[in-house]
This record gives sequence, structure tokens and C-alpha cells, in this order.
Amino acid sequence: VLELRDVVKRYPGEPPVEALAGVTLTVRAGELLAIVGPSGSGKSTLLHIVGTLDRPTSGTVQIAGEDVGRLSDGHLSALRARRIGFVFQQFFLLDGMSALDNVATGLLYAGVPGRERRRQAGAALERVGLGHRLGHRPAQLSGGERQRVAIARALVGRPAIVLADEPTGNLDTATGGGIVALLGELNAEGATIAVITHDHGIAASLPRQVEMRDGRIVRDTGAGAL
Amino acid sequence: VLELRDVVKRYPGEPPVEALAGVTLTVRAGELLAIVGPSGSGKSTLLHIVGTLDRPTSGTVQIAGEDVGRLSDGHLSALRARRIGFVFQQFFLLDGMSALDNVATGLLYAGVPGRERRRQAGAALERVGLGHRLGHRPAQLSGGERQRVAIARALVGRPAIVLADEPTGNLDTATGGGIVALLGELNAEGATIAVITHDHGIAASLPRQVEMRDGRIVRDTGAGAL
Ligand SMILES: Nc1ncnc2c1ncn2[C@@H]1O[C@H](COP(=O)(O)OP(=O)(O)OP(=O)(O)O)[C@@H](O)[C@H]1O
Ligand SMILES: Nc1ncnc2c1ncn2[C@@H]1O[C@H](COP(=O)(O)OP(=O)(O)OP(=O)(O)O)[C@@H](O)[C@H]1O
Ligand SMILES: [Mg+2]
Ligand SMILES: [Mg+2]
Repeated sequence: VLELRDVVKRYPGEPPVEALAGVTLTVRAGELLAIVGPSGSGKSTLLHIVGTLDRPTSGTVQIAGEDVGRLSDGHLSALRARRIGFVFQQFFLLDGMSALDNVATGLLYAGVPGRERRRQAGAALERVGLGHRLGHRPAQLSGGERQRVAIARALVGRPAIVLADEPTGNLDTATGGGIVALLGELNAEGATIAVITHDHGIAASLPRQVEMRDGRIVRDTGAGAL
Repeated sequence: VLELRDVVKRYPGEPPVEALAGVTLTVRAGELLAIVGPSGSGKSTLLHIVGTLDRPTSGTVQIAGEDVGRLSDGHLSALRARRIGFVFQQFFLLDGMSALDNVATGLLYAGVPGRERRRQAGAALERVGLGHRLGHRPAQLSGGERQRVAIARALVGRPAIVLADEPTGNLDTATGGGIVALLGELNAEGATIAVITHDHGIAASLPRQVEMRDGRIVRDTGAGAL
């Protein structure tokens, strides 16, 4: 359902930076995989391109059989909103809104009315252990609580594809385990999930590991299994 | 050198939140300790009060023998700037400046001239593995690279007290190990260091562990050792 072929991402500069140096990756519907590798190796860049939040310098990207490079921006953002839940490494919560309203924005595309959005948002926040923090704004939350609001927002619409960038980096082991269990449940219900993680234990617990170094995939325990 | 007695921190709200519910902690000069506990247990709140970035609702705070509650704001920020290096959980880098200039701001208080500040900043960035990213602005860096810029900024002035809030949360094990080694070196040179961490391995490798739960210290492997 996700296919990258010879993807390169280069940033201009003195010297230019090749964040992705030719990545080929196939993810089948319903897979659950970890993306690992050193800081700066290109993991977030890869996830943004997989999630159509960024376009490659060269190479092709296909999501659900559609060549993403041929879609208009409008078409692309509709596809993305309906199908992809993205947990950002730096959260990107809206500062003026409560945790509940932040999560409710995850359902805006779905045409769900306000009251029902807030009900579902409350349930999603309970699911990540934040039922007692619904009214708090991001500045009134701990680092790990903000991270969990970002997770709840990505998952509330039950997207077909979940892309999570270091979703447990600010969480203790027990709370992080709860998040991994939640992702496992969504995967059991059919979601395709890719998780960037620096946690060896979490990576090893998933069915497939993709390892990056210097903008390339150097190991993929699920490649060529077709 | 750091002493908290019966410190309470309460935030107003419906209901009010007691982030610290009575904390008593003594840290001797030259100690190296880990602060651990679940997400939301009060660790960052504790560190901000230890670092005089926040005042308690009640209780006393002493830094280097001075009762912090009796100091004027001006006096307090001078003490803090000269003596305390703080690594924030959410980094707080300046977006318009390069990594080099961000780190150089860590020496402004010291009366060091611009060229020398930049030289020292470059050395600090090399020390955290970012010698090849000096000119990049935060938006042009990975999550773990930004975290390391925040660390370099806190350490460049070789402060007597280092307070680090989850400094390896966005780093792979190898890069994180380099940061822990760097903190160990500074400690060997006499710095007093407190590290909030969710990493069990890192916590166990330090000489003392302080464990929090629900705004209280529930275990302290270094308490009462006087
Ligand atoms: N806009 C940009 N301009 C120049 N270089 C960039 C830009 N954005 C990212 N980079 C560089 O691309 C490389 C890959 O970045 P990326 O964010 O994908 O790394 P990562 O594997 O997610 O790292 P981390 O584990 O630290 O989050 C980094 O070395 C970074 O400095
Ligand atoms: N301004 C505020 N108003 C109300 N509650 C707050 C405020 N700031 C923090 N809190 C609450 O205080 C509690 C402690 O926060 P703190 O940031 O110290 O936790 P923490 O142990 O650092 O957590 P984490 O591991 O997630 O970073 C949290 O439950 C948080 O929701
Ligand atoms: Mg990243
Ligand atoms: Mg915290």
C-alpha cells in the first residue's frame, strides 16, 4: 500500500545535504514495522515523504496504488486527511486550545459534527491515560502528556495508515508500553503502521524492522518477502 | 548545594493540580543523580524549581546556601546565568539563528567577546557530534540534532550546576551514550548534575536515583547518606 522507489531528498546548502540517498521500500497493507537508525540518518525525512507531507527530489512514491507525484495538492491533502494519521516528533499542538479540542481537530475532515467530535476526542484521550487532563492547554501539560495528546489526535479518526515519529520518546516504560499496545490493537483491526523509534525493545517487539544509516536503508527484515 | 524543603507547587484550575505535593531533597556539590518517574509525576516541575526558573507555592529552596525566596528577580537571574546550565525537555532554540549562534548565546552572561564565544560554541557542538551542522538553523536539523544543540548550549559555559530534562529522549543509544559520557566528564571536573530520564539503563548507571510519583519523592538512593 506504500511504495517508495529510488527516493532521493536533497536540501540546498553549503554543502547540500542528501537526507535520503536512494531509498526503495515496500509496505504492504496491514503491516506493523519499526524504523530505526542513528540521529540524523533520515528517518523523519523518510516518514514525511511516505506521509506525503514532503515531495522527494527524485524517485517515485505510491500510496494505495496512486502515484503521488501526479496528484494535485488539493487531491493529495484530501487523500492524506482521510487515510493517514501522523504523530510528529515535535508534536505541533495548537497552543490556544484544550487537549480535547486539539484531538477533536483530528476529525475535522470526516464531516463529524462538533459534539460528536468532542465525544470521540474524549474517548481517545482516555485511551492514552489523559481523561483527567481534557481541559488543559499544551502549556499546562507535561512533555509526555503533550506527546500523548499528539498521539490521540493522530489516532482518533482511526486512519488506515499510522505514521508515528518517536511516539514514546518522552514517556516512561509503562506509559510507552500502553501506547505500543494501542498501536498493536489498531494494527489488529487492519491499520498499516510505521513507527520510528530509538527504543530497541519496542523495535524488536514489532514484526518488521527497517534500519537506516546516512540516508539509506541498510537492513530490512521484511524486504523481499513477497 | 541544592536544598528543597517541603516544596509544594500548585496550579489553579477546576480542580487545582498539585504538581509537587511536598518535596524535600538535598543535593551535595559534585553529585550526579537521575530523576525518574511516570509521565506527569512532577519531574520537570521539580527541575524548574531547583533551577530557580519557577517559584514554589510553599516550602523553601536554597541554592549554594542562599535562600532563593529572598533574592530579587535580578539577583536571581544573575545567580542562575552564572551557575546553572538547563537543558529543556522542549529545547527552546531560537529559530532564526544557526546552531553555532544558538550555542554561543550560552556564553552571553560571561562577558566573553563574540569571536571567542563562537569558537567555544563550535567546540561544544563538535563535542556532541554536530561539527558538520554549525550553520544549520533549527528547522534544518533533525529532532535529535536539535536536542544536542540544546545540550551544547547548556554546557558551553561549563556551569557549576547542570539540570538536564530528558536529554537523550530523541537520541539513539550510541549518540545518547555519548551525551551521558560527556555529563560524566563534567561531573568528574566538579559539576553537580541532575538528569531527568525515562531510560532505565542511564538511570541505573548514575550514582544516585530519585524516584517520583504523583508529585512526591517515593524513593531516593542517596537520601540520609549524611
Ligand atoms: N531543511 C533542511 N536543510 C538541510 N538539512 C536538513 C534539513 N532538514 C533536515 N536536514 C538534515 O537531514 C538529515 C536527516 O534528518 P532527519 O530529520 O530525517 O533525521 P532523523 O533520522 O529523523 O534523526 P533524529 O533521530 O535525530 O530525529 C539530518 O542530518 C538533518 O540535519
Ligand atoms: N501550568 C499548569 N497548569 C496545570 N497543571 C499543570 C501545569 N503545568 C504542569 N501541570 C501538570 O503538572 C503535572 C506534572 O508536570 P511535569 O511537567 O512536572 O511532569 P513530568 O514528570 O515532567 O512528566 P513527563 O515525564 O511527561 O515530562 C502534570 O500532570 C501536568 O499536567
Ligand atoms: Mg527524527
Ligand atoms: Mg517532563
